[in-house]
Amino acid sequence: SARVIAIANQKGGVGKTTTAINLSAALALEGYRVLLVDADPQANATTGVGIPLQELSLHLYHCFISEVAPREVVRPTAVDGLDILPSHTDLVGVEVEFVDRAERERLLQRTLNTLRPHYHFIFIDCAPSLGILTINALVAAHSVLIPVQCEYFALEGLGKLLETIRLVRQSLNPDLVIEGLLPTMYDTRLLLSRQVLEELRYHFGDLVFQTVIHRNTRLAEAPSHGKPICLYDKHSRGARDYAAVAREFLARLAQY
Amino acid sequence: SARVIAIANQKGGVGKTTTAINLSAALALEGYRVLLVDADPQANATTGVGIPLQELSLHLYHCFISEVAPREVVRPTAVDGLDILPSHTDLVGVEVEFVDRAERERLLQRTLNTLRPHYHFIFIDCAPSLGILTINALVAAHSVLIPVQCEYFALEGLGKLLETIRLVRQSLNPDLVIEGLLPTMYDTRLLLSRQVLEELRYHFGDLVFQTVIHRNTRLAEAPSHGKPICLYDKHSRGARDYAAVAREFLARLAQY
Ligand SMILES: Nc1ncnc2c1ncn2[C@@H]1O[C@H](COP(=O)(O)OP(=O)(O)OP(=O)(O)O)[C@@H](O)[C@H]1O
Ligand SMILES: Nc1ncnc2c1ncn2[C@@H]1O[C@H](COP(=O)(O)OP(=O)(O)OP(=O)(O)O)[C@@H](O)[C@H]1O
Ligand SMILES: [Mg+2]
Ligand SMILES: [Mg+2]
Repeated sequence: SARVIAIANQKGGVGKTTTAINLSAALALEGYRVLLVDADPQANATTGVGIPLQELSLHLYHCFISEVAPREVVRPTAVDGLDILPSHTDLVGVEVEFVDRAERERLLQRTLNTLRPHYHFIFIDCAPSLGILTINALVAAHSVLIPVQCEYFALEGLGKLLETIRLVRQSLNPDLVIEGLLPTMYDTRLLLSRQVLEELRYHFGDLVFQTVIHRNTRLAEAPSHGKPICLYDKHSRGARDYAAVAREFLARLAQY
Repeated sequence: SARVIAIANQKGGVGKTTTAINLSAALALEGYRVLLVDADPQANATTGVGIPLQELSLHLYHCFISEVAPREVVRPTAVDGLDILPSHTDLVGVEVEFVDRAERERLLQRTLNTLRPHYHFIFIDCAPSLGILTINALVAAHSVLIPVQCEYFALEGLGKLLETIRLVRQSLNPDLVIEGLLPTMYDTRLLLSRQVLEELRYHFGDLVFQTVIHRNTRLAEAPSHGKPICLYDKHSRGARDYAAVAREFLARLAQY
């Protein structure tokens, strides 16, 4: 039954979606069956793997209001072994709509329970917020992978995120652990990048992945072609970095 | 009485805070009295102008629960003529806490009404979401300035943002206009940057600022020193770009 990993950081634009798409795809290439869940109303992971929003009649919101079995909503992608549970801008209404509903933090957990037997890994792309959708992801997950852009504001928000993870562990999901902190958009030419990475390793030690994702424009180009980097440009720095993250992710799992 | 401008885009990491801090500071340097309102629980604008969160006893949340007069919460910054109404991570509770409260969309408007007589301009830095705090900013504002990172995902979210602005204009704030779309993190060497800028100008014409903010690492370094770019490195590309935005912003105002 699948291990569920939330990819979360309330700081915006740090590489959550880019990591969700490309780590999932890299593991699928290694032969694992992977589900990518888009839990962000922006639906960037959905369009980033080539699914046009206008064509989408079924998505995560329909699972939450129990109108459809989750298996009906899941779709294949261009990568063999990688499926997606798509999002839609309609999801933005969940925050207010479910505020009075009992167990509103477990909507996603219930949705994924019926899907877990069919996959090795399930990755959840989160929105840049600590609202109800991200809480749902933290409740449904075994672990949290935290992309950290190698810039100042990204460091600042980590305290709040780690506190939220601790609170979720105390009250809603006692098994939740941190999968790791993944440095992203690292630019070897910039002192700022090196300083932030040093600070991360100093404060968080082995929680920080050895692999660093370098800034690479091919990663920013790939979504406009609706493809993960491994299909868009498999020889790029970005593709190599995410393949290395996939290998390190598997090696770290083996240590538990 | 001040013109109020919301700086909003639900896409994360597109340069909202960087624009809020540096455009405010550039206008203060020109001799205008400017208030920067931090309406994001991440409080990046607050720390970016050098105010440590641990030292903060009064902030925007206290204005919302009417415990304190807004004038008591406003603080000066290192730039003459620029004040800040600080945020705090406690603000994240507003989303759920005020859900049943009547007129919950007008909390910020009421707070700013007592401050408007003291300034020429009030800029509101928004969180990467279309939740209640951003709605409050759109209700309190005369116009919305939309930073758009010159990358693919940033283009995608514009439709949803423009729709939200239209809905707010219809039901809550009939005078709300778009101040303009400001291209950010433009990298002259990248085809992607040029393509996105072309697309922006094609779809939105004169709504797009002529001035473009180039990618410039000095802009990313400045917040870790708690200074706007005009104090951190006034000769940098970033400082020149935001001075040019300030001039264009004033020239566009004169056209109304
Ligand atoms: N390593 C990288 N090198 C270059 N560009 C990158 C890299 N990683 C991500 N990007 C680009 O940076 C922007 C932000 O990344 P992304 O959208 O994945 O972040 P996010 O954390 O998911 O954002 P949000 O908070 O809005 O959900 C996107 O345009 C993306 O294509
Ligand atoms: N023109 C630029 N050149 C280089 N770096 C920039 C530029 N503008 C912003 N940055 C950096 O990019 C990151 C994202 O910018 P910023 O935090 O201002 O975006 P935001 O839209 O406010 O993010 P959020 O959605 O989290 O509120 C920050 O680390 C910032 O320092
Ligand atoms: Mg994302
Ligand atoms: Mg910001």
